[in-house]
Amino acid sequence: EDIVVSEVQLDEGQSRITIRGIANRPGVAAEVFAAVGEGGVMVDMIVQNIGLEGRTDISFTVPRSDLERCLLLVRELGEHWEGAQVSFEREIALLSVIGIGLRSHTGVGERMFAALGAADVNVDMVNTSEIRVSAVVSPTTAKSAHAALLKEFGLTEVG
Amino acid sequence: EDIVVSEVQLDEGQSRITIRGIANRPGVAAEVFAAVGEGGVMVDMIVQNIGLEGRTDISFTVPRSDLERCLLLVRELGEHWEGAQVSFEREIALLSVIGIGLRSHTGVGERMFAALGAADVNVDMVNTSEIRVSAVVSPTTAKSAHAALLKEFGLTEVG
Ligand SMILES: C[C@@H](O)[C@H](N)C(=O)O
Ligand SMILES: C[C@@H](O)[C@H](N)C(=O)O
Repeated sequence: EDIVVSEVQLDEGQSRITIRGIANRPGVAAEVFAAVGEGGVMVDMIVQNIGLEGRTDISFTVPRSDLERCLLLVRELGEHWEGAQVSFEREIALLSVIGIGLRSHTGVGERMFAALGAADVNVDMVNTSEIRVSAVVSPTTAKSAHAALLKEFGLTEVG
Repeated sequence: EDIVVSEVQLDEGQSRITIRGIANRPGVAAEVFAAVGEGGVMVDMIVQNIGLEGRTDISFTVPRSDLERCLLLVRELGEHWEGAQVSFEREIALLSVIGIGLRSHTGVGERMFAALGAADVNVDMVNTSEIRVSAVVSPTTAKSAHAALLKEFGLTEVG
């Protein structure tokens, strides 16, 4: 695969909200984002993996300044839902390896996770797109994780 | 938000592999994708949500023709891991709403999930990027889901 990794971005300005044990049936995600939308909150990443026994977890990231308001909206919603639990992380670090020609994420993912693993950085969440592989890591490991990835992909820190 | 949704793509050519209960510690994702990479498998979407009690689930999609080989590689790896379970879905439908100006996914997500919910389509997985919100749905609902989204965003089917 002819892949060129052009940058590694570190975003330390977001927070994560997770609703664990949300009912895995039609219309539920719609309710979550209708509530969040009404609050005018800007959602960046939305991640939902496959569920189990009628339930699943849905996570999304918002700018830190929107966290409190978003939690109010989501908790209000969560009160109607038996078994659902709202959790959040005020500070997350979102690392993105950006490349062109990412028709397959195997190569970049393999190297990114290997570099993070070797730096003893745990990967908390993973998300992908046409041009990037993103990992959420703890803010305490963010700087060393960023450095490890820049080194792995032969890039120097910008700005 | 000034968002223009330009297309809704339906990809019915992929399969999903999930490793449930994978150890949530550094280096594990690296092992998974090293094994997959060695098999020359092209991975498209990788989704991992936040874990619980030292474990999490990681899912990824591959072209259907790569499924068998990928399962062999992943199961071989999974044998060393206590408590981890490999599951898969041979046929998934991946719907992506693509837009420009998606600085926030709230608006598009809200409408996409509302349209799917109204069409009684369950959202099995969610993934986002700068230009798209993607949802995995069952192949049996794929066509009606695609139609519902094209209608929601005022688009006609292409090709
Ligand atoms: C969990 C949520 O995504 C649900 N499956 C829905 O379709 O709305
Ligand atoms: C589950 C997997 O992502 C693990 N947390 C790792 O860092 O490799």
